[in-house]
Amino acid sequence: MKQFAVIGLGRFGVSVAATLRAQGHEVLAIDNDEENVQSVQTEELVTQAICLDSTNIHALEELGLQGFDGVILAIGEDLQASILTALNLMELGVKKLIAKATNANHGKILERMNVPQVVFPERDMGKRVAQMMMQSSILESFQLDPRFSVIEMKAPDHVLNRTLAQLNLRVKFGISVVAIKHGGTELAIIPGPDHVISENDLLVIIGDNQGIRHFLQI
Amino acid sequence: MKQFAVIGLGRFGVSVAATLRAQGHEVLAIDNDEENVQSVQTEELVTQAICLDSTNIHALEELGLQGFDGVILAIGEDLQASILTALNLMELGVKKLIAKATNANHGKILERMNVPQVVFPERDMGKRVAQMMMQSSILESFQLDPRFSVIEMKAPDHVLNRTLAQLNLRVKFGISVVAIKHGGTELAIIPGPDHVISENDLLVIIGDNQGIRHFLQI
Ligand SMILES: Nc1ncnc2c1ncn2[C@@H]1O[C@H](COP(=O)(O)OP(=O)(O)OP(=O)(O)O)[C@@H](O)[C@H]1O
Ligand SMILES: Nc1ncnc2c1ncn2[C@@H]1O[C@H](COP(=O)(O)OP(=O)(O)OP(=O)(O)O)[C@@H](O)[C@H]1O
Repeated sequence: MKQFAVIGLGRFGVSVAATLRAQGHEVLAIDNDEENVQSVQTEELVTQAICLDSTNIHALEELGLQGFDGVILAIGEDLQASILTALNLMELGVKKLIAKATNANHGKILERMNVPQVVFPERDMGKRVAQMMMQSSILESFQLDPRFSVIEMKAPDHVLNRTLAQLNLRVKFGISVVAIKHGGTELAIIPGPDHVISENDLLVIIGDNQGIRHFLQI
Repeated sequence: MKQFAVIGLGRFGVSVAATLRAQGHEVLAIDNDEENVQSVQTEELVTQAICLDSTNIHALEELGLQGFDGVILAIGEDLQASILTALNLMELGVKKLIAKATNANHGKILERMNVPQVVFPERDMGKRVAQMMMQSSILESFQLDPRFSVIEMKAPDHVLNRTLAQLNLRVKFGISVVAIKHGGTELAIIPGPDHVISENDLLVIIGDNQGIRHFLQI
């Protein structure tokens, strides 16, 4: 069981806090808006919630954050508050810090301050939803590197009722089926060459982006 | 080349629009705030940008959205505007609709209206960042289903300089290495039993959540 702090109780911050809490960790939630503090307290989403201004280092010092396993800085809109809070957390020397940035410049400033991990929630989700929109058969995807992705998709018609050996996808498209979800619950991981693909199976595929696109377009 | 519309130019909506445009598609951006419309126009992030109130069906009708390949509804804060716009889009009969919801109730309302795909950007990113925080070695993860995940992580010390056959991870932890990134650029997909794991390799692993946690804790 670890101890984390989340600063900034917008929707993203609250979701981080709730997920950490649901996994059994201690979560200290911080916001300077009393209503936000009250609502996480009422919903029992966190272990403890405090109303304070995180740009004020004296207020933060009392919390012993450097003893926590990590801090998530989830202030978005107010650039100045985010930067000043990041400065405070770096000066306190917290063990692990992930900070949200709302745009490229915000991210560059945090990175130049050597904030160890900067995330771009809206930008990343925007990219993922655009992917869902462009490739209607893709349910989920993540970029392994600029050329390769892992995607989850409904088995297309042209592969149904045939074995993986017959389909020879690695040779034809440069893609590999790493898992097949059958009937919603069964998951075959690294299925063998005799595995037959059935209608409505979900395929988890790794491949280069071009090969995946090609496979989708047939 | 397809044609999409994005309604609501918050950070998420703008990211969806920009990603679609970067892939070469036509993007019509819609917002009732003139400043937001101006800024996507100035930055040339979209093909066309229009200032109108999407809760007004007459304004929407003129756009021929039912002929578009899809529409993304990205209004978050204003629940009423999101619901009314969703109603309009369903009545116009757009081909593909993905709508953003900001919380569980917002999502339930859209789902009950039979909006085909509802996404929760802040909630989902909150979960992913919580994962990054809890498992410091995990770089990226996605949930295949409630029990299985695909994760990308730095090779832990206890597996270095040994072959996959020697490590026997499937038997010991119930996990499979589906790809190994070496030196930042080389990617071995479904590596063979003689593949040796080197320091700084990134492993892409599929396994059940318990097995992954166990593997990480050694
Ligand atoms: N100086 C500060 N000290 C503590 N909390 C702050 C400070 N400044 C802003 N906050 C809080 O940060 C929280 C999150 O900020 P914001 O509303 O910008 O989030 P967001 O990133 O726009 O939204 P979301 O997370 O909902 O996408 C707000 O609840 C706000 O009260
Ligand atoms: N009736 C409407 N017609 C058109 N656009 C609207 C309407 N109501 C709200 N919008 C626009 O929707 C956009 C996105 O809404 P909002 O600010 O709620 O996004 P968000 O989800 O909170 O933020 P983000 O996407 O930045 O995380 C705003 O730019 C707003 O002007």
